[in-house]
Amino acid sequence: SIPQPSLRRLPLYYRLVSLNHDKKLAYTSSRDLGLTANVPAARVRKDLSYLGERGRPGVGYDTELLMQRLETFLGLINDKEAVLVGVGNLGRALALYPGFARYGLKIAGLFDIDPAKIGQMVGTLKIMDQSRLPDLVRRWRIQMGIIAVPAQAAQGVAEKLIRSGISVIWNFAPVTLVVPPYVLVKDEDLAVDLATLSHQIVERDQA
Amino acid sequence: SIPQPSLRRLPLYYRLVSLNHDKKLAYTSSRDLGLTANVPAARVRKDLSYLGERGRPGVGYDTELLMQRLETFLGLINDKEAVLVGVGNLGRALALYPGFARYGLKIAGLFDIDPAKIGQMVGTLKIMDQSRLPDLVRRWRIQMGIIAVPAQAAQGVAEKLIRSGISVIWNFAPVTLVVPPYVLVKDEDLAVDLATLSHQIVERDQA
Ligand SMILES: NC(=O)c1ccc[n+]([C@@H]2O[C@H](COP(=O)([O-])OP(=O)(O)OC[C@H]3O[C@@H](n4cnc5c(N)ncnc54)[C@H](O)[C@@H]3O)[C@@H](O)[C@H]2O)c1
Ligand SMILES: NC(=O)c1ccc[n+]([C@@H]2O[C@H](COP(=O)([O-])OP(=O)(O)OC[C@H]3O[C@@H](n4cnc5c(N)ncnc54)[C@H](O)[C@@H]3O)[C@@H](O)[C@H]2O)c1
Repeated sequence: SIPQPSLRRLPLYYRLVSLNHDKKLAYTSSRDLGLTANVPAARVRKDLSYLGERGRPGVGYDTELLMQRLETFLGLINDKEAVLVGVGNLGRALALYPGFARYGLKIAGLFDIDPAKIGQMVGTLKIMDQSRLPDLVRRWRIQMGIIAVPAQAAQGVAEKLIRSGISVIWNFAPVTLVVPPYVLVKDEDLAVDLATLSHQIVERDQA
Repeated sequence: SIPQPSLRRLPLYYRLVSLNHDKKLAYTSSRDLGLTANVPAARVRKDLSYLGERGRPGVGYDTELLMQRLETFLGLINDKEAVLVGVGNLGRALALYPGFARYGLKIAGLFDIDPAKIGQMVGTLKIMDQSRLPDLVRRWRIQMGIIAVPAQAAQGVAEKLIRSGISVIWNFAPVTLVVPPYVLVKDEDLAVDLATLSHQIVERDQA
C-alpha cells in the first residue's frame, strides 16, 4: 500500500492534471508534475507506479487517463456529505469555501450552539441548533463531521457525532480526539505547522 | 537532525506540557505524551532524545524543564512578526485567531486589494491597501508573510513580499510558489488533507 509521503503528493499531481485537462493538453510530463510537488521526475514516476500508471518516455502521462485514475484512487468523485459543527470565524470560512467541492465534499448542514448565530444564513445554508444534529445526521445518513468548535467543546461534539452515526471526522480543534478504532479522524493542526516553521527559522538563524 | 515525523509531534507534546504546567503538575509521563500524539511511550522517549531530554523511569519528564526545552527548540518564545495578505474569509479567521500568539506569532499588518475592505477594522488592526506593503515591511523589518489571497494572485503576492525583504512565507493558497532557495515556505494545503481522508474512506469501503 502507498506510503504517506507519496499519497500526499497525489492531490498536488491531481491539481496540475485537472488544470491541464481544462487547457486540453493531451500529455502531462513527470517533470512538470515534479515541479508542482517539489520532487524529482523519478520520484513522480515511483509515486504514480502505486496506481499502476506508467508514462510514455519523452512524452509523459495521458492527461485525461491520469486524471481519472487519480480521481478514482483518491475517491474524489464520490460525494461525501458532511455536517459542520461550530460556525465561528474558521467554520464560516470553511462553509463558504468553493474549493472543497472538486474533492467531492458537500457540506449538507451547519450547526452551532450560539443563539445569535442559529437561523443565520451562510451561503445557501441556514445555521441550525446543535440539538437537531443527531436527528438530521441519522435521517440524511451523513457519514462525515467537520469540527470547528473551541478546543474544550471538541471531544463532546465528537462523541455526539459518533453516537449519531458519523464515522469520519475532520477535526480543526487543537485537541487529540478519543474515538473508537473504526472512526477515521484527520486532524487539521495549523499550530503544528506554525511550530515546525518556527523551528526552521531557529535552525536557519543558527546556521 | 530530527526527522520530520518526530518534529511534528513536538508541538503536540508542547500542548500537553504547557497544559500540565498551568495545572502545576510537576511531572508529565511519556505515556500521556504518547496518548496525545497517538504513539507508544517508547516513541515519545526517542523523539525527546533529539532534544537531549531523558525522563525519570516510572515518573516521567520534569514538566517545567521539558516545556522550556520545547519552547527553545521550536523557537516559540521568539517573536515572529508577520504581515497577512488577503483578508477574505480565511484571512480574517487567521487574523482573529488568538491561538497563534502562544507560538510567538504576532500579526503586525493586514493588507488587501479590495477597496471595500481597506480601512475596515479586524480585531485591533486596520486593513491597509496592499500598495503600502513594501514600505511597511521594510520599515518594520518584517520577516514573515502569510498569504491568504486567491490562487491566481498568490505568486505575484509572494514576489512582492520577497522583494520587500520577507524570507518566510506561510502559504494558504492552493499553488506551489516559486521562490529563491533562501526563502522558507510552509504550504497549508487543506485540500491535500481532504484528498487523503477521501482516499482512506475508499480503502475502508473496499476492505
Ligand atoms: N480561526 C483560526 O484561524 C483557527 C486556526 C487554527 C485552529 N482553529 C481552531 O478552530 C476552532 C474554531 O476557531 P474559531 O476561530 O472559528 O473560533 P470561534 O470562537 O470564532 O468559533 C467557534 C464556534 O463554535 C461554536 N460552538 C461552541 N461550542 C459548540 C458546541 N458544543 N456545538 C456547536 N457549536 C459550538 C461557537 O458558538 C462558535 O460559533 C477552534 O478549536 C480553534 O482552536 C482556528
Ligand atoms: N476559505 C477556506 O476555508 C480555505 C480553505 C483552503 C484554502 N483556502 C485558500 O485560501 C485563500 C483565501 O480563501 P478565502 O476563502 O478567504 O477567499 P476570499 O475570496 O474570501 O479572500 C481572498 C481575499 O484576498 C484579497 N486579494 C485578492 N488579490 C489580492 C492581492 N493581490 N493583494 C491583496 N489582497 C488580495 C481579496 O480582496 C479577498 O479579500 C484562497 O487561496 C483559498 O484557495 C481557503
